[in-house]
Amino acid sequence: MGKIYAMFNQKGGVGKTTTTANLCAGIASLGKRVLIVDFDAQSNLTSGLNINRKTLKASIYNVLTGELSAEQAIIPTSTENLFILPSNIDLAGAEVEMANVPRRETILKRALTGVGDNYDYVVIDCPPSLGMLSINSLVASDGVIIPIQCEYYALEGVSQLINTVNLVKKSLNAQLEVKGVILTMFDKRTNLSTQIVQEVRNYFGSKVFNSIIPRNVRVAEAPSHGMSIMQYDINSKGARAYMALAHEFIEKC
Amino acid sequence: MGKIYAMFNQKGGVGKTTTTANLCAGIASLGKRVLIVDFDAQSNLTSGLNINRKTLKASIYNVLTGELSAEQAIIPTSTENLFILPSNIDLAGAEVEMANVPRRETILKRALTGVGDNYDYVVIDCPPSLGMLSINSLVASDGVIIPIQCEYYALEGVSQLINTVNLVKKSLNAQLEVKGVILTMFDKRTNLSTQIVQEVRNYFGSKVFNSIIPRNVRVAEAPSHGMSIMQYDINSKGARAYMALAHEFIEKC
Ligand SMILES: Nc1ncnc2c1ncn2[C@@H]1O[C@H](COP(=O)(O)OP(=O)(O)OP(=O)(O)O)[C@@H](O)[C@H]1O
Ligand SMILES: Nc1ncnc2c1ncn2[C@@H]1O[C@H](COP(=O)(O)OP(=O)(O)OP(=O)(O)O)[C@@H](O)[C@H]1O
Ligand SMILES: [Mg+2]
Ligand SMILES: [Mg+2]
Repeated sequence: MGKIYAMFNQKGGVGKTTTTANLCAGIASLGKRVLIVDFDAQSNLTSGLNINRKTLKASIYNVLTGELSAEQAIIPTSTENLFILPSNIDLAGAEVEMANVPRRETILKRALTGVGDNYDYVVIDCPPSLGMLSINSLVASDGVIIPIQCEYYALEGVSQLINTVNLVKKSLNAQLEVKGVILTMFDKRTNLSTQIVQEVRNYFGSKVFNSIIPRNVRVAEAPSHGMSIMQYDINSKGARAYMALAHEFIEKC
Repeated sequence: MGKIYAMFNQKGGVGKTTTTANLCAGIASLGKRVLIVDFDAQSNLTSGLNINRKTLKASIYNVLTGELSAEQAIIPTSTENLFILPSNIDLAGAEVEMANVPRRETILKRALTGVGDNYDYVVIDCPPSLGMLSINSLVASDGVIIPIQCEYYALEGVSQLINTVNLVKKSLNAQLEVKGVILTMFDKRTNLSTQIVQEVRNYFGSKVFNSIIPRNVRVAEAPSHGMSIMQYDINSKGARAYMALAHEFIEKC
């Protein structure tokens, strides 16, 4: 029974999508079967892996409405062992539509029932908000993985993030825990990055993965070619860091 | 009567808050009276200018509920001529609370009625979403300023952004227009940045401001000291770029 993890941080642009795509492509290349769920209406995860959002026959939205099962919407990616439940703009309406539905917090959890049986890991890419989509992800998950950009504003939002996780744990999902924290876009030339790493390690202790993801332009280029960083440039600093993280992740999660 | 502008882009981490703080501090230093409105529950704009969110007597949330007028919540910043309507975590609940209120799209517009008379410019820092808070900002504004990070995912979301602006223009705010596009975090060492600049200029033409904001670590450091980039390091590449943008903005807007 594969565990379900939410890649979550309400701060924008911290590397949620980039880490979901590259960490999971890395884990898949090590022989694990992985499902990634694009739960953001921006659908960056879907387009960054070369899937055309406009020609999709089915997306996560059709699964939320109950029109289709998760299996019917899941498609393979160009990376072996890596599958995706894609999203498109239809998801933008879901947040408002969910507001008046009974048991609205558990819509995704119910939609993903049993899906974990077919995969070693399921990872949900969350939007940058504390709205109903993010709450749904936290309720559907066994644990939270928190990407934190090595910059000031990203650190500021951590206490709000932890409050949200604890609220969901108390009232909606008792098993929810912070599974791990990933440091992203580390720039060794700046003091700011080093200070942030120190503060994050003080706050989260051993939950912080040892593998730190450096800022690396090849990582930012890869999605414009519809590839993971491993496919785009396996020798880049970014690919090596994500592969090290993939090994560490399999050990710990 | 000062114009009201929404600093808007649903993509996360593109420089909305950083540009609101530094552009407006720049304009204020040129003698214009400027009000910035922190309309994001993350309240990065408020904390980045050294205002303690936890000890605030009043915030934008109290203005939305009608408890206080905007004037009662506005406070000065450490930059002369620059004033802020601050936010704190209370705003996180507003999005859900607004869902069931009549005329929910015009709550902010009504709360800001007449505020423009006391300032040359009012700029609203928006959250990274297409939810009710962002819709309210677009309805309350005369124009939209779109910061675009010089990276692939930021470009991907532009058509969704324009669709949203056009929807609001058609049904809720006929005068809304794209006032300008600001290119942020430009890195001259990478082809990616140069390609993105080209594509944005092709798409938006003369609406793109000539002054491009470079990626500059001093810009990322300034908020950790509670300062604008001008206060923190007036000689930095970032401060010079934002001052050039401030001059251009006053000419065009
Ligand atoms: N290690 C890295 N090195 C360089 N650029 C990176 C790295 N990780 C992410 N980026 C770039 O930073 C930007 C933000 O990353 P990404 O879109 O993955 O963040 P996000 O948290 O998913 O954003 P959102 O909050 O909008 O969902 C993207 O343009 C991405 O290409
Ligand atoms: N010109 C720049 N050079 C270097 N770093 C920058 C620059 N502009 C912004 N940053 C940094 O990039 C990160 C994202 O910027 P910012 O938080 O302003 O974006 P945002 O669009 O407001 O994010 P959100 O979507 O979460 O509201 C911050 O850590 C900020 O300090
Ligand atoms: Mg994302
Ligand atoms: Mg912001």
